[in-house]
Amino acid sequence: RKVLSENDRIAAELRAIYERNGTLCVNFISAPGSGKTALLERTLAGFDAGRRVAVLTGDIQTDNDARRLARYGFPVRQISTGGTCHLDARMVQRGLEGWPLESLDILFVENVGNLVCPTSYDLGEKARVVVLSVTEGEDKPLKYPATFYRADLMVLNKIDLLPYVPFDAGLAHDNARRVNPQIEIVNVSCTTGEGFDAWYRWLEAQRVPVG
Amino acid sequence: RKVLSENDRIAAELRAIYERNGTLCVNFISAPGSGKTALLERTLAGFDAGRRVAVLTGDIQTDNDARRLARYGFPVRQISTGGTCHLDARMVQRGLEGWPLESLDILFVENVGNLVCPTSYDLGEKARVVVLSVTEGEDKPLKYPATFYRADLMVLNKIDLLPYVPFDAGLAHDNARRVNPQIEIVNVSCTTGEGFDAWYRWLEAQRVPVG
Ligand SMILES: Nc1nc2c(ncn2[C@@H]2O[C@H](COP(=O)(O)OP(=O)(O)OP(=O)(O)O)[C@@H](O)[C@H]2O)c(=O)[nH]1
Ligand SMILES: Nc1nc2c(ncn2[C@@H]2O[C@H](COP(=O)(O)OP(=O)(O)OP(=O)(O)O)[C@@H](O)[C@H]2O)c(=O)[nH]1
Ligand SMILES: [Mg+2]
Ligand SMILES: [Mg+2]
Ligand SMILES: [Zn+2]
Ligand SMILES: [Zn+2]
Repeated sequence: RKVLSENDRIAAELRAIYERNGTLCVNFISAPGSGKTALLERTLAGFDAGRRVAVLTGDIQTDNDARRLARYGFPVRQISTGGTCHLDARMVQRGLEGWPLESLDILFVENVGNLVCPTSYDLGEKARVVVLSVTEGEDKPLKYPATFYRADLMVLNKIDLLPYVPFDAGLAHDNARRVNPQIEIVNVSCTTGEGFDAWYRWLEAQRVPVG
Repeated sequence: RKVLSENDRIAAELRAIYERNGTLCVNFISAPGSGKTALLERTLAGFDAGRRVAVLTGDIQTDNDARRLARYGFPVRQISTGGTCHLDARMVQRGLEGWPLESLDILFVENVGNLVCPTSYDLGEKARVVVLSVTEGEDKPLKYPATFYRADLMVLNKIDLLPYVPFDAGLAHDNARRVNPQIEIVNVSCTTGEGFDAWYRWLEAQRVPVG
């Protein structure tokens, strides 16, 4: 528990910095291969060049994701955990060193591919997105409930594959809402772009200060 | 480190019991939704009714997998970790209580869906299988190397979806072998049954006592 409160202390510091600077920080969590990086790639591709956006991406090995994300012209950094199965606030804080946070409107944080551990670590984010792909099965919200319970939005990805997989999207929605009645849901395909209007709308809605 | 040696102590006990009884224990590791349960379902469906096989399946929540697997007539038990992101030897030992291990030819252990942590915990198994699905991306062996390094076989699943996904199977094979030159590979579809001959052959080959 001592370790967790140290995380929460740093997360609170980050949250205060983001709020002071009007930076929207979004934490992306999913199983390996659900399409977090693809979602961010397509999202960055849709932004105007002058948009003040940056990305931190965490993996236990390689900088593959950072390299993919760096192609869109916005600042991107790779956090290499070396073996730790989740990002924590301290890693994010270190990853942000030297970045001009005062001039950042949006900070995307792609977490390590893992449906279990990342959800336990507050990164100071304003919103959490869980990505579930139609190839994974409708019962995942029930089997990994903490991740879906603590998410603000579920992005149901790879809907282009629906004709070819035994996936009941309605059931997946129901399962997500059983675990988290407040969760919002958008259905997208990162390959075809279907559903991206709804995704952009949700994103912009997060930028509006509450109250 | 003290915790890990306790795990290794129990794993060694289990390994000795399996060897004494001639039980082949196989540990199945993958990301959530790659198809571990589907692979085991299809495998059990193909066994003669008299085969002395049993299955332990681990999840953080629900007994969905155990219920699916129980439909084939063989003994199945669910291990509910409650939150722990991997199975360890102690959980397996407890899960086996009351089972007549002397009369077991094969014990399948389905691990918690997670490409990071399960690989660090010896369960006393003879062989480790990592399941990777064609929907996850070819770079997963490089991004989660410990899991692929410590596996004896990679099952590349969902090959029925190859026409619809941007997946280079050859590259996935190369990446797996870069991390683990000794790894064996079979390509299957749990929905169509394609490739299952090779999977069964590998399984039977594990039953032959070494030397
Ligand atoms: N058919 C289809 N494939 C997709 C879609 N989105 C992503 N993919 C593919 O899914 C695979 C994994 O995508 P990634 O973006 O690497 O997934 P990720 O969640 O970032 O993976 P990790 O960071 O390793 O956890 C890649 O082969 C993508 O091309 C989609 O909408 N449809
Ligand atoms: N198209 C296709 N879908 C498959 C195949 N194998 C499994 N699936 C589907 O993939 C989804 C996940 O399968 P599961 O067997 O639950 O995967 P799992 O690895 O056991 O998942 P967890 O235990 O939760 O980690 C389900 O919707 C299956 O129907 C396949 O070969 N082809
Ligand atoms: Mg990624
Ligand atoms: Mg399963
Ligand atoms: Zn973890
Ligand atoms: Zn773990």
